Amino acid sequence: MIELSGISKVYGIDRLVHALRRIDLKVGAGEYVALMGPSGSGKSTLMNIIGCLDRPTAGTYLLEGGTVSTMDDDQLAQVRNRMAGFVFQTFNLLARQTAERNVELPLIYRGVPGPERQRLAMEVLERVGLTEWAMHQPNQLSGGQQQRVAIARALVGRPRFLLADEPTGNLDSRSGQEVMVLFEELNREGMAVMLVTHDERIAHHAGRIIKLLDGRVVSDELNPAP
Amino acid sequence: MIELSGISKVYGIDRLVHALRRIDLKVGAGEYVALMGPSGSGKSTLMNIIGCLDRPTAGTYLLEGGTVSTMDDDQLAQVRNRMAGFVFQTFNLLARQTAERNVELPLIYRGVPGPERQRLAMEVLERVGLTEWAMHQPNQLSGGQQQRVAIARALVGRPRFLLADEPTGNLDSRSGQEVMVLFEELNREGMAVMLVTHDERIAHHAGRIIKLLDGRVVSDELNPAP
Ligand SMILES: Nc1ncnc2c1ncn2[C@@H]1O[C@H](COP(=O)(O)OP(=O)(O)OP(=O)(O)O)[C@@H](O)[C@H]1O
Ligand SMILES: Nc1ncnc2c1ncn2[C@@H]1O[C@H](COP(=O)(O)OP(=O)(O)OP(=O)(O)O)[C@@H](O)[C@H]1O
Ligand SMILES: [Mg+2]
Ligand SMILES: [Mg+2]
Repeated sequence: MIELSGISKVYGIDRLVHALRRIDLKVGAGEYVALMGPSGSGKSTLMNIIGCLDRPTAGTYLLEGGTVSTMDDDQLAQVRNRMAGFVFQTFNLLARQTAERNVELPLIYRGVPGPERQRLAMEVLERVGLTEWAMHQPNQLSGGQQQRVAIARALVGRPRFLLADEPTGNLDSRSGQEVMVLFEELNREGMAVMLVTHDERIAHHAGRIIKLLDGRVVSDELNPAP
Repeated sequence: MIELSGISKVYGIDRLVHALRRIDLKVGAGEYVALMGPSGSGKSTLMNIIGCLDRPTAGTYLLEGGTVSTMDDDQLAQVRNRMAGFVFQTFNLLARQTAERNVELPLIYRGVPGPERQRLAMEVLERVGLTEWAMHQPNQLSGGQQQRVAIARALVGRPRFLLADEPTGNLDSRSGQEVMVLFEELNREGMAVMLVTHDERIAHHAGRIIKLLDGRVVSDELNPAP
């Protein structure tokens, strides 16, 4: 499904920041992978590149056999919208739109008609326990509720691949557990999941745990007891 | 130091949301308190009221003997800037400003001259391990680095009271521990600390643990082994 080889990302002009250093990584369809590492080690940068939200400085990226690094912006957006659902570390919800409209957004890009969009959005908001809050705007929701809206938006288009950056960082342990149960159900139905977490207990739900340090993969182990 | 009695907060016009329901709470100078509770239980709402960032719908709030509920907006801002440092759940950094300028902000409000502001800002950025990143803007920092900038900004004015809403939510366990050590040092020097967390391990640093559920205080216990 995805194959990265020699992927690097360097920021800056005079002072260079090597966020990723020659990363080689393969993730198969339907896999469940956790990504861990200290603050600033390159986790979000790697997720942004895998999710086609950012381009690497060097290296090649094959997604479903196609070479991502040679696609133009439009092709990249097409692939991203069809393949991946993204939960950002800082939510990135549209401030003036209701929770329900925020969740509809990926379906608007795909041209899904209004009534069906609304039905699908309400269905996934129900799964994250937010039916009652569907008509609230982000500033009328708590931090944890906003995070669950961001999760619902990532799932509404039934992506082949979920990329979630600290999806439970703002959730209490019960809401966190409910989200992990939902991810496991979707993973069993065939969706690949890649999540960033600082929490060992969350990482242990995954089948494989990859650790980054200073932009390099320092360990990549199967988890015997997910 | 702070004394809340019968504090309620209700949002909305047609559909009413009771975020806080008649809360009575006293916190003394130099105390270290953790606030826990499920997502949506009213933690951030309570912190915003204690930090004079929002007004209650009902009830009285005494801060250092003065009645907060009768102060006008200017008096409220004066008290807030002098007394409290605030770490928001969603950081609220100024996007186009460097980390160092973001940290200087509370000192600009107090009229501290430029060179001294810069010295104090760099000093506190050093304490959170971000000296190298001082000239980066928020979108050139990782999630955990942004959170540490927000913590540095809250501390730069040496407030009598630190209000921190999930201060380690985006930090790996090592950076999180470093932040907790810093809070403990400042608490020993006399600063009152109130922090919201979902993590039992973080809450156990505090001397007292308060639990909210549906806008009510359901438990308020001393922690025997901080
Ligand atoms: N402006 C608003 N209008 C309507 N409801 C609001 C508004 N702001 C907050 N709420 C509601 O008030 C309740 C309490 O929110 P609060 O942000 O205090 O929760 P919290 O305990 O901090 O949760 P979390 O752990 O998810 O951050 C929530 O149900 C939220 O939806
Ligand atoms: N636009 C940018 N310009 C310069 N440096 C950047 C930029 N974006 C990110 N960085 C740097 O790249 C490094 C990797 O950042 P990244 O966001 O991937 O870290 P992370 O592992 O997700 O950390 P966290 O756990 O704190 O979220 C960091 O040191 C960060 O400061
Ligand atoms: Mg990150
Ligand atoms: Mg909150």
